[in-house]
Amino acid sequence: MRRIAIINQKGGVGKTTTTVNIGVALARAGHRVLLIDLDPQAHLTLHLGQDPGAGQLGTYELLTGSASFAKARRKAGQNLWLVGSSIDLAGAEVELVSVVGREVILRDLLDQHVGAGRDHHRPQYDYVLIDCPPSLGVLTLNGLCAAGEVFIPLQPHYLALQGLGKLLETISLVNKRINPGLLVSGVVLCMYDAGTKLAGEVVQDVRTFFGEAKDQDLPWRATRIFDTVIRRNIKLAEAPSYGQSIFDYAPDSNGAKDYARLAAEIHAPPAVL
Amino acid sequence: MRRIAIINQKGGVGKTTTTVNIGVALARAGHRVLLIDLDPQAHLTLHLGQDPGAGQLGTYELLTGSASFAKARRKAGQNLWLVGSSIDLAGAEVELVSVVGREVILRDLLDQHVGAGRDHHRPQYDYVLIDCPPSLGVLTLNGLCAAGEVFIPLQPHYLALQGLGKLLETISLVNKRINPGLLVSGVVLCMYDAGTKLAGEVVQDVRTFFGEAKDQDLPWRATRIFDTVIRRNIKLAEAPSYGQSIFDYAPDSNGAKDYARLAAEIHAPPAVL
Ligand SMILES: Nc1ncnc2c1ncn2[C@@H]1O[C@H](COP(=O)(O)OP(=O)(O)OP(=O)(O)O)[C@@H](O)[C@H]1O
Ligand SMILES: Nc1ncnc2c1ncn2[C@@H]1O[C@H](COP(=O)(O)OP(=O)(O)OP(=O)(O)O)[C@@H](O)[C@H]1O
Ligand SMILES: [Mg+2]
Ligand SMILES: [Mg+2]
Repeated sequence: MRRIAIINQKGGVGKTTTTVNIGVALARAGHRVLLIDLDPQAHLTLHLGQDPGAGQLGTYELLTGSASFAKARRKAGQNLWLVGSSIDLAGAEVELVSVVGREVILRDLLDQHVGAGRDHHRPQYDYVLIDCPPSLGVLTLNGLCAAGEVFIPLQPHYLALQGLGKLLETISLVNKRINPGLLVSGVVLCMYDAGTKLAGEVVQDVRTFFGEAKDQDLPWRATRIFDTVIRRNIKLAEAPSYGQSIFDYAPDSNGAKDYARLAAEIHAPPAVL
Repeated sequence: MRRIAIINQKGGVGKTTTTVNIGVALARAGHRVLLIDLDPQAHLTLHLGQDPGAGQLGTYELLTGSASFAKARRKAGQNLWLVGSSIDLAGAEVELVSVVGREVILRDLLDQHVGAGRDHHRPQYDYVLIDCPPSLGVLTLNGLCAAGEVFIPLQPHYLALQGLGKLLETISLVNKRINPGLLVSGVVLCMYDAGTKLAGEVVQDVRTFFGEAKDQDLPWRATRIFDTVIRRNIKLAEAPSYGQSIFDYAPDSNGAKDYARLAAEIHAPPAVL
């Protein structure tokens, strides 16, 4: 079972679009996928056509101890489950400020939930994907502590690497102090303006940056910059307004092709490629 | 003298690109423009080819009382001044948490600075533009309290209006409690994907939303949705990597045309159009 947190504290770089569409792509390929919406904006929840809040239990109730995963998750499609978010989650940062172990609440509940499913011949889920808000606060920390891997979506624009330093520093601290297995396993290039020199140059800088980490004892020494880039495609921006993944909304679009190819690349172990 | 805060707590919607390019457009049209970078990411500062930090005084020193405007500003071009940012500003949120009047520090220093220039026959500046970070914390509050007007850049995507509620609520509170003259004078549609139905639909929703406020006693009862939209144009994303405005980097591009037209629309009073 792979537990992947999708993280970048920079806003609007494709975290939610990536979580939804690789989640649905993997589910359509027959894998059992749990999606967790850790953002009070609840865009992941809305993107799947689900109601944030509205009497539903979700990540807020999980983090504040009033629900288990079994209670908080809902079916979102074939092979697909969701723990949704709500605006209440905005209060979590403040509510949890002096709670002991406030960064590992999600991890412990998830361990209980998947541990509970362990007597079957296969794990409860093949993939757990955690969509994080554009910040490095307690919500994202819960994502980092509950995950085994991090994917970083990047928009290949000038300054894409600027915020990376702070993010990697945070990941380093979590790896050192709380979650020793945590690795940055992938970088996803999103909103890629094909054919522009800017995109090409930034990708080159990103490859160089991660290439230099190869022989160092760092959680990003083996990060894959996925070969599949997600091209800018208006269909990807339209799909959420219909509460659909790209595969339901526009299955023949470049957006669908790119995310399907990315999901396949994610599922294949690096050595196979 | 118009003091305009450029605000949207959503990340990556065009705040900095708009501040730089309308600032430079107005300066090129002969107006005296002061730009203030209130974002610890210092993108405005970098976009103008200036060094964030690096021994320069800037907004951090202003807000923590160790510099005046006269000391902290630097010339950034013809008719153009800048108070730059630095990573130190990230600490301001914490450092100012219990400082009395922490939201009006910028306002008071700006009043002193422009007041000091008042014995000339024309004001120190024609425009003061304040670029705010993607949050509604003490930095953005300083922008809101120092300004007379707010421009809201919006990317016309699904959920563009979602964050607006929280932003307008904050503006309302500032207007009620601290800055009674504060108005939302404009909405700038940025990163507009021309020819797509999504952009058209969202703009329609935005117009409807602000139209409904017309007869109410609200700080956004007279908000102009600028007719000029800023189309998506890769040149606008490339310019900052050269430390240039769009007018120096690609003067014949759509990006330059759109921002020049927007600056003209901003400068013309609504009744004239
Ligand atoms: N490849 C793409 N082409 C066109 N539009 C896209 C693409 N990817 C995402 N978008 C759109 O861009 C906007 C930002 O994307 P998204 O919400 O996935 O980013 P995010 O990193 O999750 O943002 P936030 O920081 O607010 O959580 C959304 O309106 C989305 O629909
Ligand atoms: N019209 C446009 N066409 C293409 N790219 C654009 C356009 N406007 C802005 N960009 C690019 O999109 C990215 C986000 O823009 P910008 O930095 O201005 O947004 P912002 O709201 O200031 O972001 P933040 O919330 O991080 O401060 C930048 O890389 C910028 O160069
Ligand atoms: Mg998101
Ligand atoms: Mg900015």
